[in-house]
Amino acid sequence: MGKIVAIANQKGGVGKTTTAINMGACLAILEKKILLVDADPQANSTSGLGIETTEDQLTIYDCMINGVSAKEVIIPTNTPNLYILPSHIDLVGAELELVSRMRREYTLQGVLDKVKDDYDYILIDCMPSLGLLAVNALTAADAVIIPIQTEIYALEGLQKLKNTIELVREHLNPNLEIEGIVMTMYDSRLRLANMILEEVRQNLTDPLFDTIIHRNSKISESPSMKAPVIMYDAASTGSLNFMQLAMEFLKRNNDV
Amino acid sequence: MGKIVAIANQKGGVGKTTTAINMGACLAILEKKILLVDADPQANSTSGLGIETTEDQLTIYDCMINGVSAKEVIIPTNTPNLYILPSHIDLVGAELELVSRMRREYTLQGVLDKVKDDYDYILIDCMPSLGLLAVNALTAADAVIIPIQTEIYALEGLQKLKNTIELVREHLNPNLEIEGIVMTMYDSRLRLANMILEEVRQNLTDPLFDTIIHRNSKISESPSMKAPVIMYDAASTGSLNFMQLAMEFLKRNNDV
Ligand SMILES: Nc1ncnc2c1ncn2[C@@H]1O[C@H](COP(=O)(O)OP(=O)(O)OP(=O)(O)O)[C@@H](O)[C@H]1O
Ligand SMILES: Nc1ncnc2c1ncn2[C@@H]1O[C@H](COP(=O)(O)OP(=O)(O)OP(=O)(O)O)[C@@H](O)[C@H]1O
Ligand SMILES: [Mg+2]
Ligand SMILES: [Mg+2]
Repeated sequence: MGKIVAIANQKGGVGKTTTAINMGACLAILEKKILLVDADPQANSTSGLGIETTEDQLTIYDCMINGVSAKEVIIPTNTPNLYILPSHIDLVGAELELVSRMRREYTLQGVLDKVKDDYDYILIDCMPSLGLLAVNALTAADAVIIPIQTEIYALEGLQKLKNTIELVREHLNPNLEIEGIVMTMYDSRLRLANMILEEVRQNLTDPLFDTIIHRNSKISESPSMKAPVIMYDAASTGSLNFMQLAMEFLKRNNDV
Repeated sequence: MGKIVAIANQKGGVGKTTTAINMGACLAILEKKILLVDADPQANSTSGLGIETTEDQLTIYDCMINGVSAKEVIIPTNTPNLYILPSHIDLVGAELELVSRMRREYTLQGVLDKVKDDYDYILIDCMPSLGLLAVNALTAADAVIIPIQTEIYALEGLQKLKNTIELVREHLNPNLEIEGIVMTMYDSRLRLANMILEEVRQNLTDPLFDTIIHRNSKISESPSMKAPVIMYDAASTGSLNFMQLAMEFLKRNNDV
C-alpha cells in the first residue's frame, strides 16, 4: 500500500526537487519501488532525470485536466525501481483550468488513487507556491517532507506552510501529517547556517530528520548528467547524505 | 516618469528578492526615488526590509482586490529614498479572485499607473511562477531584469520565461523588453558556475549585465538585520557588487 509523501515548501530554491530525485533514487537503490510525481510546471524532476518531454509524451497535465490514466503516462527512469509521472510547462494553465471544477482540490488524489498500490512510496515534487496545485499535492499526500535551506527567508516561510497544512488537514485531508523537516544546503563554515540550524533544533516542535544534507558540488552537477547524485558519484558526500536520509525515512516508517 | 522594471524568474531561489532589495537600495543611495513593489505572497521583500505586516497594515492585496489606492498603502523604509508597497500571505488568494475579472492581467498596471510619476524607478519583486500574478507584473512593467544563479535548473528555466515574456508582449504589453540578465550567487571556485557563466556569455542573445553578483555571506545575513546589504555592511563584496549593478543600470538608462 504505497505511502504518498509530498515534498513541499513555497519558498523557492530550498531543495525540493533535489530531495525528491535523490531520496527517491536512494530508496530505489534500497529495493523499494518508487514513483516520483513531478507536480511543478518547471518540470525540474523530469529534466533532472533525463526525461525529454517531446510533443507526444503525455504528462501529469493530461492526467489532471484530460482524465488520462496515470498508468499510461508513468515511465521508467535510468535508475532501477524509480519511475516518474513527468511534468510539462503546460501545467501552468492547469491551476486556472481547475478553478471552476467540482472537488478541484481532489484532482491529483483521484489520479494517484489508481496507481497507489503499485509502489512502496510515491514522492510528489511540489512547485514553490501555496496555490491550487500545491493544495492538490497536500490533499493527495499521507505526509509532508519540508526541505529548508539554512537561510533566513526559508525559516520565515515555515509558519506560513504549516498554516496551509493545518487548513488542508481541517478541510480536505484529515490524515495529513508532517513526516519531518530536512535541513538542506548546509555549509558548516557559515555563521548564519549554524545560527539557523540551532534555531530549528531549539525552537521547532515539528519532527526533524537527524540527517542533514550538506552543500556539495556533486549534487548541483548531477542534473547536468541527467542522473541522481548516487548514480553520478556514489562516493560523494551528497550520495552519502541522501542514502542516510533514505535509511532514516525507512526506519521512521518501520520499513527497514 | 517612473520606469517600471519587473524582477522575474519562475525558478525559485535565484535571487529575485535579493536583487530587488539591494539594487533598489543602491539606486536610492544614488539619490533616485525608488518604489519596491512586493508582488509575492511570501512577502520576503517586505520582511527583508524590516516591515512588520500587522493586522491593520494595508498591502498590495488591498490595492489589487479591494481597489485601495497605492498612495494609501506605500510606506517608507529605513533606507532614504526607498519606499515599499508591502505584501502579505493573503495575496495567495488573489490569483483565484482575479481569474473571473475583466482585464484581469491589467490589475497591477492600473494600481501602479496612479503612482508611476512619483518615482524615478519602480522595481517589482515577482513570485516564482508564470501564473496570473507574474503575468500582472510583466504587463505593468516597461522592462524585465532576469536574475539567474549559476545552476543547471536556473539556466533551463530561461527559455520558458522568455516564451512567456513574448506572449505578454504580443497580447498584453507591446513595449515590454528585456533589460538584462543578472548572474547571481556566483562562486568562482566552482567548475559548474564557470561552465554556466561561459554558456550564458557564449550562447545567449539577450542583454547581459557586466556586473556579476558573487556569493557573499553578508548578503544572506542582511535580511536577519532587516536591512539591505549596503546598510548592513557597506564595505562587503555584496555591497560593492550591487552598487556596481545600480550604476550599470543607470548608465543603460542614460541616467547617470
Ligand atoms: N545540497 C546541495 N548542494 C549543492 N547544491 C544544491 C544542494 N541542494 C540543491 N542544490 C542546488 O540548489 C538549487 C535549488 O535546488 P532545487 O532546485 O532542488 O530547489 P527547489 O526547492 O526544488 O526549487 P523550486 O522552488 O524552483 O522548485 C539547484 O540548482 C540545486 O542543484
Ligand atoms: N549573492 C548571494 N550570496 C549569498 N546568498 C545569497 C545571494 N543572493 C541570494 N542569496 C540567498 O539565497 C536565497 C535565495 O535568494 P532569494 O530569496 O533572493 O531568491 P528568490 O528568487 O527571491 O526566491 P523565491 O523564488 O522564493 O522568491 C536567500 O536566502 C538569499 O539570502
Ligand atoms: Mg523544484
Ligand atoms: Mg523572492
